[in-house]
Formats: sequence, structure tokens, C-alpha cells
Amino acid sequence: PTRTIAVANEKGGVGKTALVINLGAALALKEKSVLIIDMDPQFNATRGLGIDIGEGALTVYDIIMDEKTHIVDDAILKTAWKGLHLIPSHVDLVGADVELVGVEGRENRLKEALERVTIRYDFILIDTPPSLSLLTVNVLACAEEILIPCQTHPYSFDALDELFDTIEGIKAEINPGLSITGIVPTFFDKRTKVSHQVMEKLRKNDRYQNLLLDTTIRINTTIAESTAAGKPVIYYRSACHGSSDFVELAEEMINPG
Amino acid sequence: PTRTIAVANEKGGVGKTALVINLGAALALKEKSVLIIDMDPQFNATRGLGIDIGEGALTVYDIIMDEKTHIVDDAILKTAWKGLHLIPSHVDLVGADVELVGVEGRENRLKEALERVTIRYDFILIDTPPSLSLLTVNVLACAEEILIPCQTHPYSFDALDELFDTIEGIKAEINPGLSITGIVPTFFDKRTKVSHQVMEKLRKNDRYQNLLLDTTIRINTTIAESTAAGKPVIYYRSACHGSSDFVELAEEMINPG
Ligand SMILES: Nc1ncnc2c1ncn2[C@@H]1O[C@H](COP(=O)(O)OP(=O)(O)OP(=O)(O)O)[C@@H](O)[C@H]1O
Ligand SMILES: Nc1ncnc2c1ncn2[C@@H]1O[C@H](COP(=O)(O)OP(=O)(O)OP(=O)(O)O)[C@@H](O)[C@H]1O
Ligand SMILES: [Mg+2]
Ligand SMILES: [Mg+2]
Repeated sequence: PTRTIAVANEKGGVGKTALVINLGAALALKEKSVLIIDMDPQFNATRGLGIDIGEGALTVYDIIMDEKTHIVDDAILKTAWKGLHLIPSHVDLVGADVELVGVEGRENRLKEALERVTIRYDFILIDTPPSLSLLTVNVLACAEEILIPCQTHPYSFDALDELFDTIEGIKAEINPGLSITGIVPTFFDKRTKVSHQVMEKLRKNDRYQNLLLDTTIRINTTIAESTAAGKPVIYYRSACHGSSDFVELAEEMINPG
Repeated sequence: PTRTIAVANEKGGVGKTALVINLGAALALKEKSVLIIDMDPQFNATRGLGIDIGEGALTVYDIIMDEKTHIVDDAILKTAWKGLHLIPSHVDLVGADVELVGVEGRENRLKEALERVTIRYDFILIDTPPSLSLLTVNVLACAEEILIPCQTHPYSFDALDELFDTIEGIKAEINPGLSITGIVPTFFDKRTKVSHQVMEKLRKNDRYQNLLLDTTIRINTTIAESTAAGKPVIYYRSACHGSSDFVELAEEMINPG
């Protein structure tokens, strides 16, 4: 069965988009078929995959706002890498929250759209914006799993409680099938005190300790460089920390310990 | 006259909160009176200043949502450092966008509240969430200046165009007095190609090149460590890159080159 995974943390800049692009590419490298859905109005996942959507191309905005007309498969783009597809985002998505206020079932728009996808994927990874607004709720309403990148900095750790509360609310009211697959520490720098402090806090916390994945994504400037090249890091420079960490994460996702 | 300065960039994690807290503290060190306003529902500026608001304390949510009753001065807290005051944020602020939909003049709620502040400040610095939603529009509607932290990473540079377009829209329709004081490069790491690439792009771009401030905030893990201690970095460790960069920025703000 397809694994639909939301990647979310309302704290900004913790590595959500990096995780979606690079885990997606690493899974495709292992012969999995992967669909990335970019639900961030800043369309960083679309940009980071080197995709420049022309005028008139279908985006995730169209499939959420306009239920009946669009054939969702038409919005799916092939990336430059085998097995890695994308439904791109668009800046117009920023208006969806307000445009859908008061609309019945607005939290299930993405879920209904994805039910119309006819292509079968092994993994669907969904990037979210840095907030717990309607766009993120739409993603949590349709995903079965959620992967939480946690930058090893204090503010990112502090954001987890609110995120966990929101997930419990979604489970209770909208999507009982949603479960947390794990917390992935990101930007880990073994030279800094703050990284070790936050890892320690994650390991000691009753709510989070059993959800910590084995894989940690280390700080690695090659990951940032690869976004300028519009490539996943494994195709930008395969021999770097970033590439090996995301390949390890893909293995852990396929064969949980 | 008081300088009211918005610190904004819709890209997440670029150093907005770090700028507000640490520039604010450095200005107070130079005998300026400073009010920080935390307009992020994740209340990182409140946390980073070591403030734990008790139940029932007035926050920026109260002064925006409930115009008539609250005396805004009552929401102002003193921090541990002379000359540095704060109007704290609260998680309830996340609902303001939707709660104010359709309300006449909702974009000017913060502006009207600030007009009722009786204490005179030299600087008012306002932290914003990573989006261009109603909360950020409220801040841009009342500020005269905007300071834009730009992480020296590609996505942060890419976010500038949309931000500049939004600012032009606000100037045309809501706040003709708003002007961009400058772009502050952040997380600059002289060892990495990506930092130099982005600096080069900023210097070559017609729209941004004349707005680049002289001061660059270098990457410095002590800044992240100081947030765990709930202190501005100049009071956490005065002899580090972070402290000297923010002191330099304060000097540049007081005496523009
Ligand atoms: N492990 C890492 N090491 C170094 N740089 C990284 C790492 N992961 C991500 N980055 C870079 O740091 C920046 C922030 O990461 P990214 O944009 O993926 O975070 P995000 O959570 O998606 O941000 P937003 O909240 O704005 O959506 C980007 O420039 C990215 O390329
Ligand atoms: N120059 C710097 N060097 C190293 N770390 C920094 C620097 N500036 C900020 N940080 C740290 O990086 C993280 C992101 O910065 P910060 O939270 O200030 O960004 P932000 O733009 O306010 O994020 P958000 O979009 O979530 O509001 C924080 O943990 C912060 O302490
Ligand atoms: Mg992102
Ligand atoms: Mg912030």
C-alpha cells in the first residue's frame, strides 16, 4: 500500500523541504516510486528540484481550490530523476486559507484530490509551510504518517509540544489514522554544545523519546548548495554527509529498526 | 521621534527573532530605550528574552483582538536588561488571521493599539512569523521602517522578490510611509561557497544592491546557545562573533553610513 507521509514542524527553517526532497530522492534511488507534493506557497520543494513551472501549468493550488474540473494526474510532473515525481506549488496557494474560510469540509480538499490520483506510488511525501494553518491541516488530514524534522536548536524543540497537541487534535476530529512515524534531528553539529543539549532533551522527554529515529541529519553546507543547483544532494555530490545521512534515513524508512 | 521597525522575511529560520532580540539588546546597551513586540504566535522572541508569561498576563493578542478595553501600557513587560521592554506574544495569536476575516480595518489593529502607548521609546522592533499573512500585514501597516534578514542560502534570497512586491503593495494601499531600511545578510559563513554565492547575488541585483547594510551577521552557534539561556547573546557571551556583529549593526542603525 502507498505510504502517505506529511513532513511538518511549524518552526521555520528546520529542514522540512530538505527532508522531503532528499529523502524522496534517496527512496527513488532504492527503486521506490515517489510522489512529492509541495504544499508550501513559497514552492521551495518545486524550486529545489530544479522545476520552473510555466504559466498555466497545473499546481496543487488548482487541485485544492477547484475540485471538479482538474484531473489530478495532469498536475503530476516528472523530475529529472527516475521514480521521483512532483505536484508543484504556486504562490497563489498563500490565499487558500482565507479563500476557503467557511467552506464545508475545507480541511479535506487535499485528501479528496489525492483519492483521484490513478498512478500508484510507494511513497507520497508532502512538504508543509512553517505554520499550523489550514494548508498544514489539509496535509495532516490526508496523511497516514508524519515525519517531524527537529533542528537541534532550542526554538525547534520548543515547537514540538504545540505540534504534538495539534496532531492529537487532528487524530481525534479529522483523521484517526494519522500516526507519528518519528522525529528526525536535523542540523546536528557534534562540535556545538547546543546540538548535544537538544539531543539530550529529546532523549529524556517522555513524549518524544520513543519516537526518535536512529538517523540524524548532520549540518552540511552541501545540502544548501544543492538547492542552488536545483538537485537533491545525492545527485549534486554523492560523497558528503548530507547524501549518506539521507540514504540512511531512506533505509530506516523502508526497514524500520 | 520613535523609529518603529518591522523585521520580516517570510522564509522560515533566517534569523528574524535573533535580529529583534539581539539588535534590541545592543541598542539598549547604547542607552537607547527599546520596545520589542513579539507578533509570532510561536512567541520565540518572548522565550528568547527569558520571559515566561503567566496565565492571565496581557499579550499582543489581547491588544489586537480587543480594541477598547486594554490599556496597552499594561501589556508592556520589563526584561532583565535596562532599557529593553517587551510586549509578549501568545499561541492564541495563531487564530487572529481567521478571527479577523471580514472585520473592517483588520490590517490596522496593531497600528491603532500602538497609538495608545504612552511611554516614549527610541526604537520599537517588531518580530514577525514566517509568512505574509494578516499578522505580518498588521506589522507592515504600522511600521515606518523594515529590516530584512536574508540568510545567505538560496531559498532565502528567492523569498525577497515576493516580500518586496508585498511591501510595495502595502505602501500603495495601506502605509505610504513604509520604507526599507536595509537587507541584513545572516548566517554568513566565509568558509562556504553558498554564502559567497548569495552575497554576490545580493550585490548584483538592481532591486537589492543599494539596500545591503554594511553589517553582516556571521554564523555563530553562540547565538543559538543564548536562546536556551533566555538571554541576548551580548549578555550570554560578550566576546563572540554574534555579540560584535549585533553591536556593529546597532551602531549602523544609529549612525547610518
Ligand atoms: N542539514 C543541513 N545542513 C545544512 N543546511 C541545511 C540542512 N538542511 C537544510 N539546510 C538548508 O538550510 C535552509 C533551511 O532548510 P529548509 O528550507 O529545508 O527548512 P524548512 O523547514 O523547509 O524551512 P521553511 O520553514 O521556510 O519551509 C535551506 O537553505 C536548506 O538548504
Ligand atoms: N547568525 C546565526 N548563527 C547561528 N545560529 C543562528 C544565527 N541566527 C539565528 N540563529 C539560530 O538559528 C535558528 C533560527 O533563527 P531564528 O529562530 O531567529 O529565525 P527566524 O527567522 O526567527 O525563524 P522563524 O521563521 O521560525 O520565525 C535559531 O535557533 C537561532 O537561535
Ligand atoms: Mg520549507
Ligand atoms: Mg522567529
